[in-house]
Amino acid sequence: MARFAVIGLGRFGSTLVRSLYQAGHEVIAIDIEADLVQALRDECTQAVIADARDKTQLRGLGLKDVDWAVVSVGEHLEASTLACFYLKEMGVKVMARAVSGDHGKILEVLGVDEVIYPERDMALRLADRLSHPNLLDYVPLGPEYSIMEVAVPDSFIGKSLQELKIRNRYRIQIVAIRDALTDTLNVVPQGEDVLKDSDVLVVLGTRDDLDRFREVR
Amino acid sequence: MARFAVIGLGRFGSTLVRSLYQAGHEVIAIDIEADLVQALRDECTQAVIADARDKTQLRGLGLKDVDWAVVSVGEHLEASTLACFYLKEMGVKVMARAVSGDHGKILEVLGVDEVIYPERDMALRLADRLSHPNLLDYVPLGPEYSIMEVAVPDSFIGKSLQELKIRNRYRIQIVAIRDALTDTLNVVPQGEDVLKDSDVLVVLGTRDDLDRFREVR
Ligand SMILES: Nc1ncnc2c1ncn2[C@@H]1O[C@H](COP(=O)(O)OP(=O)(O)OP(=O)(O)O)[C@@H](O)[C@H]1O
Ligand SMILES: Nc1ncnc2c1ncn2[C@@H]1O[C@H](COP(=O)(O)OP(=O)(O)OP(=O)(O)O)[C@@H](O)[C@H]1O
Repeated sequence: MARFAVIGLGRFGSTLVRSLYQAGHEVIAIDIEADLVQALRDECTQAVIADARDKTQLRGLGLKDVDWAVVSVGEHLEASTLACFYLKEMGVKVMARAVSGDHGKILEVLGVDEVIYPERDMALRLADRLSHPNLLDYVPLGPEYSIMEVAVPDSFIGKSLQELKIRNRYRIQIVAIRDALTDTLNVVPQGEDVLKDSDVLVVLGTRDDLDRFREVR
Repeated sequence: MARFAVIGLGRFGSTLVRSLYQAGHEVIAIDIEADLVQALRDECTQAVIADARDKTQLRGLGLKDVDWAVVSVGEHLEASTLACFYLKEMGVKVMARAVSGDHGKILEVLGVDEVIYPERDMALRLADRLSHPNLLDYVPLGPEYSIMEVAVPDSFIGKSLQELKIRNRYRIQIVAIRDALTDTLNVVPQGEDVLKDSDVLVVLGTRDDLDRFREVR
């Protein structure tokens, strides 16, 4: 289980806090507005009122050992820019929401590890779905199924997919094979394809079946 | 190709306009702010300044024959509520962005065909990705690949997946079979599974290969 700090408890931040906490992680929820902090008190590890622009307040929160700090403090560039700057100074891994392309570039220059554009990304997905009416919304199989990358197990090297009978043995499906050396992707691989040690398998299955498959040596 | 109206040209709306237009659809882009409308002039079929709360202005836009009207007019419930109400009166299919759960319920009561929650949905996806560090972000295979539902072709009924050799013949992969009668999903189906006429195939492949597969009778 991991430790997260979420700064900014709007619709995005509060949903993120709840989902991560429900998934069993430690979550510190931070906002300048007392009522938003209060509302999340029972749905996170720790809910704190703080001004992310204030270096002293931010340092007092014990954020040095979080795995990710996620910054989503709205339209005002000042709060996100300062918060990201201080968090990077503290050596924390930072993900921040950008309100525009330029804002995103500023955040990258500050060393933010990942800049996200939720409205833009959702609009792109929606455009794709509207353009393809029978296209399922990318996760048609429900939340219990995932697609994950798994390094090819040693015992599979040099064997073909059909001789390995992976679907029957592990209840997972290899939807693509990525060649880590050339970074090329072989999607919908054929039964005759032989696995090599530089292959990374892109697999589909339930979380449990995927976890079990990752144990294979 | 389809016709869309997008009302509200913030980050979400403007991205949607551009993507749909680039995908070859007709797009009418509408906003109350002249500069936002102007900025999109060359990236849509028609860019119009209008107040979505005004029934007369809305009716003057010739929206009756759009396939979808997408309403994303920000925090103020008044504009989205009125716009959705008038659009449904005009018999248009409406997708609207909700700023809260209650706002979403109001929109549903008004008959909005689909209510969307971009910030919440992106936060859920992000939480999933952060919880599973080697989980690819749902579309690991790149934008040229899709997952789509296709009704089982008549010639496949009564046959097993392995005898149909679908991957070899059509370069697509059946990742799941949905039974339309019971609405249950058989994910990572096995080669011995026999197809019935109530089956819907959930298939992965490139857009071209999927289009070709949909021609199969
Ligand atoms: N300096 C700050 N320190 C801490 N929190 C802040 C600061 N400035 C703004 N916030 C918080 O950030 C949160 C998110 O901001 P806001 O709701 O404006 O925008 P948003 O990111 O668009 O929200 P949403 O996630 O709903 O789309 C608010 O709850 C606000 O109180
Ligand atoms: N009555 C109205 N008629 C037409 N457009 C409107 C009306 N009211 C607001 N808008 C437009 O809706 C757009 C979106 O609103 P706003 O930027 O406040 O919120 P948003 O939906 O959170 O945006 P984003 O997509 O950037 O997250 C704005 O460009 C605004 O001008």
